[in-house]
This record gives sequence, C-alpha cells and structure tokens, in this order.
Amino acid sequence: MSHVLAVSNQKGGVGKTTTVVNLAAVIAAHGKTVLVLDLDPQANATSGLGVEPKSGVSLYNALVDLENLNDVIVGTSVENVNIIPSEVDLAGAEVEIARMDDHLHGLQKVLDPIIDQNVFDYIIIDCPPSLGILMSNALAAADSVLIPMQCEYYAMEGLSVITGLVERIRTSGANPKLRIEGVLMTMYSHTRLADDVIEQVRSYYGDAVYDTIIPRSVRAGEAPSFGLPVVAYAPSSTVAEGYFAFGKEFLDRAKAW
Amino acid sequence: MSHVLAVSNQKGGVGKTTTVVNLAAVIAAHGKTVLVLDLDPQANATSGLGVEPKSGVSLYNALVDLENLNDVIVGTSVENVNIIPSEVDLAGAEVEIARMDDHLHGLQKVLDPIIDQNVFDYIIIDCPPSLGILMSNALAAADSVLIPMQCEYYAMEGLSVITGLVERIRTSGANPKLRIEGVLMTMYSHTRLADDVIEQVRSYYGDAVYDTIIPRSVRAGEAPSFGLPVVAYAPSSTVAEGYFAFGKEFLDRAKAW
Ligand SMILES: Nc1ncnc2c1ncn2[C@@H]1O[C@H](COP(=O)(O)OP(=O)(O)OP(=O)(O)O)[C@@H](O)[C@H]1O
Ligand SMILES: Nc1ncnc2c1ncn2[C@@H]1O[C@H](COP(=O)(O)OP(=O)(O)OP(=O)(O)O)[C@@H](O)[C@H]1O
Ligand SMILES: [Mg+2]
Ligand SMILES: [Mg+2]
Repeated sequence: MSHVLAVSNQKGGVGKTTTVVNLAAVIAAHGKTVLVLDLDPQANATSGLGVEPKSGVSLYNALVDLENLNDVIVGTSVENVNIIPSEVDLAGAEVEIARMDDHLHGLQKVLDPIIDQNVFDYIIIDCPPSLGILMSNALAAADSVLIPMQCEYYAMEGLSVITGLVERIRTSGANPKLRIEGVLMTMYSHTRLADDVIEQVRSYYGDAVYDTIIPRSVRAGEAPSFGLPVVAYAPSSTVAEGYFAFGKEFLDRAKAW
Repeated sequence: MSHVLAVSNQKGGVGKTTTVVNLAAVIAAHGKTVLVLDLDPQANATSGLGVEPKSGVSLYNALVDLENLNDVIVGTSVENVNIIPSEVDLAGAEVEIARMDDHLHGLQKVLDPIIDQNVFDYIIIDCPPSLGILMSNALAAADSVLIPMQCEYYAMEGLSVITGLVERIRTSGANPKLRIEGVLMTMYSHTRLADDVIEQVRSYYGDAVYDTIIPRSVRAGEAPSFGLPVVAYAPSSTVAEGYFAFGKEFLDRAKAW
C-alpha cells in the first residue's frame, strides 16, 4: 500500500518544500517509487523539481472537477520521482472546497484511485503554510505527518498549533489513522538561539525529533534555480549530506512502524 | 486620515512579521500613532509585541460577529503602538467569510469605524502567508501594500504572484485605490545568490525597491522570545540599524505621495 506522507507546518519558510524535494530524491535513490503532490499554490515543489507549472495540468482541475488524477502525473528532473504539479489557481480551490458538503475529504476522494493502484511506495504532499482548507484536506488524507521546523522562536511557538491540529483531525474521526512521523530541525546554524530551541523541542517531543539536523547552507537556496534538489545539485554540500542522512533515518524508522 | 498598510507576501518566512513589528516601533519613535492588525492565526505579531494571545480578544470575533473593533484594541511592549491581537480561531474565519455575500470586504466593514475616528496615523496589517480569503480581505481594505522579500530564488518566483494579485484587486474594482508601497529586501547575507536576486528584482521593479536592505542577524530571531521588536531588544545590532534606516526611508517616501 502506498504510504501518504504530508509535509506540513503552518509557519512559513521552515523548509517544507526543500524537505519534500530532497526526501523524495533520497528515498528514490534507495529504490522507492515516489509521487510528490504539490498542494501549495506557490508551486515551489513543482519548479524545485524542474517542472514548469502549466495552467490546466494541476491538482486544481482534479479537486474541483473531480477528474482522474492520473491525467496530471508528470515526470521530474529526478529519476523515480513523479509529481502532480500545482498552479496559482489552486488558491481558488479553497473557496470552492469550502462550499462542498464534506469539505475535509475532497483530496482523499481524488487520491483513493491512485493509492489503490499501488504504483507508488510513497506519496509525499507539500503543504502550503496555512491552517486553511488545503492543509486540513492533506491531514485528512495522510497516513502520517512530517513537520520540518526552523531553529527559531516563532517556529517553536507554532509547533503546538500543528500538533494540536493533527490531534483534532485524528480524534474527531476525520482521519483516525493519522500519526506524527517526526519533527525535523532545519536551517541550523550554530547559535545559542538554535541550540536553545533544539533543546526545548527535544525535551518536549522526545523521540519524535529526528537525530539528523539539517544545516543552513546557501547551496540549498541555489538549487531551485536549476530545478534540482540540493542532493542532486551539490551532493557534497553540508545540507545535501544532511538530507542523505535524514533519508536513511526516515526509511529506518518507517520500517519500525 | 489613517493610512492602512498591508504587509504581505504569500511566500512564507520572508520577514513579514519582523518588518511589521519593527516598522511600527520605528515610526512610533518618529511620533506617529500606530495600530497593528494581526491577521495571521499564528499570532506572531501579537507575541512579537509582548501580548499574550487570548481567546475571545481578537479580530476573529469582530470579523465573524461584526462586533466593534474598539473593544479588542490593546497596548503593546512599545509606546504608541497598539494592536488588535490574533488567535488560532482566526483560521476558522476563512470558511465563515467565504460563505458571506461580499466575502472580499468583511475586514473593510469592521475597519471603517476605526479609520473614521482618525486616532491612528498608520494601521499596519500583518498578513498570513497565503493567497486565501484573509489575505484578499487585507488587500481589499488597504491603501497600499509593503512586500518584504528574502534574497532567495523561491521568494523571487513568488513576487510576480503577489504583484499580480494587487493588480487584480485594483483593476477589478474591489479596491481601486490600492498601490504598491514598496519592496523591502530582507535577511541579506553577502552571497552570490543574494546579490543575483537583488539585481534581478531591482532591474524588474526599479524604484519600487527600497534602498535599505535588511541584513540577516541572529538578534532578529532572539527578540521575539522577549516580546520585543529587535530595534528595542538590540538597538545597536546590524538588523536594528537596518530597520531604523528603513523606517526613515519609509516615512520620507510616504511624504512624497
Ligand atoms: N538548509 C537550508 N539552508 C539554507 N537555505 C535553505 C535551507 N532549506 C531551505 N532553504 C531556503 O529557505 C527558503 C525557505 O525554504 P522552503 O521554501 O523550503 O520553506 P517552506 O516551508 O516550503 O516555505 P513556505 O512556507 O513558503 O512553503 C527557501 O528560499 C529555501 O531555498
Ligand atoms: N533580518 C533577519 N535576520 C535573521 N533572522 C530573521 C530576520 N528577520 C526575520 N528573521 C527570523 O526569520 C523567521 C521568519 O521571519 P518572520 O516570521 O518575520 O517571517 P514571516 O514572513 O512573517 O513568516 P510567515 O510567512 O510564517 O508569516 C523568524 O524566525 C524571524 O525571527
Ligand atoms: Mg513551501
Ligand atoms: Mg508572519
């Protein structure tokens, strides 16, 4: 069965997209087949994997017209990684989904046929930075949630919000199987603030926090302009090494479930 | 007349909240009276100005129950800066506003009485990182939009999206007076990527880009844990000096309109 992983944090700029494209590339290199679902109207995961966002070829049509998602799956700059692209119109889908009867399960309905085909080992959803309807749809459809987090104070304040939302989605019955896959610390630079934040997050969330910490490196910022994950663009950079280690830790833990 | 300034960019983590709390503090030190409107359910501007988010005292009640905003204006850790706080429930307001007849002008309706009282020189709106209904409401109510932008590739890709949205809000008649106040480059560190991005943004947006560039400094990340803008927490830091210079440039330009 395909595992559906939502990569989510309502705090903006914490490394959700960077984690999606690099995790996808690393686990693909370990022999998994991966489908990325770009649920962010900014379409950063789409361009970060070398795909031109094209109006009419995105999740938007499938969500609103309940079309077949298979028609919008395209290849990317990374072998064994496919994507359902995003486009700006996706922002408009929020209003349309809000007006549906069961507005929490719009995404699940279009994903089910893909999951049943069992073509992909992992379906990884890049979530927008919001607490809105697209994010709730992703949590309602996912098996688990990966939460990237900057080593910053505002990001730490927001952690209880996303974990609270996951809890509510699970206990309300919207998605009883939903669990937290883990918390990944990103953009680490050696400062007292970063060390304080990591210490507090580890003391509060314990084993949910991955051992791997992703360092800050300008190479991560350069990679998207080449349409490549940083593990492909600059494989010997510190940030790429971080994501290689994280990919392995992710797969080792996934075996344990 | 109070000037309503929306600080907005759908790209996450570009320094919207940090710019709002520091601009508010700097122009208050220049003798202006300022009201901050925290439109982000994360409530970062609220805690960044030393205010505890409190359920029931926020924009949410006013937006959904059309109550008087005056009842939810509170003081902050900075003299002459007041705030209408946010709370997590504000995320729920999106669905409720989507169902109203004129879903673009919900915020304008509750702001109008405050603007007419003419107590505040500036009303500064901290926007969430989204293209959703709260953001559109802010653009529909604002006189102008300040766009903070990280010196990064993804942030550059997103600039045409926010400027496109501003154009649509103006030309559709939703807010014919709306203009771009300016583009502020933030979190600058001296890399080839940052210099490339600044050069491209300047060549495309010309004079709309402020001369002042805000440098990256860990002091900016430390300040919110003390409930203070960095200009109050570490006034001689490079990032505080950046915001002092920006506040002056902002006021000089505002005179020109
Ligand atoms: N380890 C890193 N070191 C340096 N820069 C990074 C790193 N990871 C990500 N970045 C850069 O930081 C910015 C934010 O990262 P990213 O866009 O992945 O975050 P996000 O959470 O997806 O943002 P949003 O909330 O807008 O969706 C991007 O410009 C990205 O290139
Ligand atoms: N000049 C700076 N130097 C270093 N860190 C900064 C700077 N400006 C902001 N930060 C930090 O970067 C993070 C993102 O900034 P901020 O929260 O202000 O962005 P935002 O655009 O409001 O994010 P969101 O999209 O989530 O609303 C915060 O942790 C903040 O403390
Ligand atoms: Mg993203
Ligand atoms: Mg913010």
